[in-house]
Amino acid sequence: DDVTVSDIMKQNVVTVTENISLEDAAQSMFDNGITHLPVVSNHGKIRGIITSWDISKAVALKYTHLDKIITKNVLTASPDEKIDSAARKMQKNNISALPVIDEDEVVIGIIGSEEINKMIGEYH
Amino acid sequence: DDVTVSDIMKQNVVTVTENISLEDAAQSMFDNGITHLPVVSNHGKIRGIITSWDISKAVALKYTHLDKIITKNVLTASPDEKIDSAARKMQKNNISALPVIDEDEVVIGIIGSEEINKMIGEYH
Ligand SMILES: C[S@@+](CC[C@H](N)C(=O)[O-])C[C@H]1O[C@@H](n2cnc3c(N)ncnc32)[C@H](O)[C@@H]1O
Ligand SMILES: C[S@@+](CC[C@H](N)C(=O)[O-])C[C@H]1O[C@@H](n2cnc3c(N)ncnc32)[C@H](O)[C@@H]1O
Repeated sequence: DDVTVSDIMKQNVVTVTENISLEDAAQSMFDNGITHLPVVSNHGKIRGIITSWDISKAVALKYTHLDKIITKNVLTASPDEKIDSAARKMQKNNISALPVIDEDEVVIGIIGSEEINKMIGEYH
Repeated sequence: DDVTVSDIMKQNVVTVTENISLEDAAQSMFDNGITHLPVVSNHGKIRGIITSWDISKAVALKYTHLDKIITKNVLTASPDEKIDSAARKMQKNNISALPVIDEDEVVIGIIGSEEINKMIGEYH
């Protein structure tokens, strides 16, 4: 199976910048029906990630600031990475999406359960 | 690929009952590192589902009661269902996990991105 990340990644990625509020991050996930929001700099470079799990954590621990929940040490995928490598990375770290970045660390896509399900549904 | 849902589903499923509070649902997701909580009756029968996306929706819309966010019309998988059928069901409905139920509608497992990623990582 020589499918690469760029073959199946989602290209129009909803991203946010670091100064977003917790409520606005939650609103963006609701408006877009998504669970992962890559956090980027003004030039589109990866800076972190916020997920619906992080919002749920904020509710559980009564946090009100995004700084408390943003994950800065983001695992990413490269466009030419094989799909089994990306899947193993997600499984090993108990995460369900990887922002795809180019050589300049600019976010060019995202790969998660939706893309993997589409691949399984079509090829198997 | 004749892999069935029961071949790869997670069997020890964290579930909650219908009278749980929004905060307790969020706490359970945080404690267990999970994003999907099947809601079951006292006899373990499927009644609905709550996800971290629903918690995020509650933050965005300032809801405080679980009744406002629980999804009652749950899509499920059967243990002998082929994996491509389960994947298509998730992809078509933009969801990332299916509770697995037996003939009595009792939750016996769950299949989501973690299980699919494990399968891709191993077989491809
Ligand atoms: C460990 S997972 C557990 C919940 C669930 N299994 C899931 O897939 O979301 C939740 C945490 O992973 C982090 N996370 C999600 N995607 C990530 C990625 N690509 N790189 C680093 N951390 C990530 C989130 O910010 C969150 O704090
Ligand atoms: C439509 S998805 C959109 C967010 C994201 N794509 C995801 O996979 O969670 C979010 C909604 O789907 C619902 N949901 C999740 N799993 C479900 C299932 N197996 N059956 C029915 N609804 C489900 C959740 O309760 C939530 O309201």
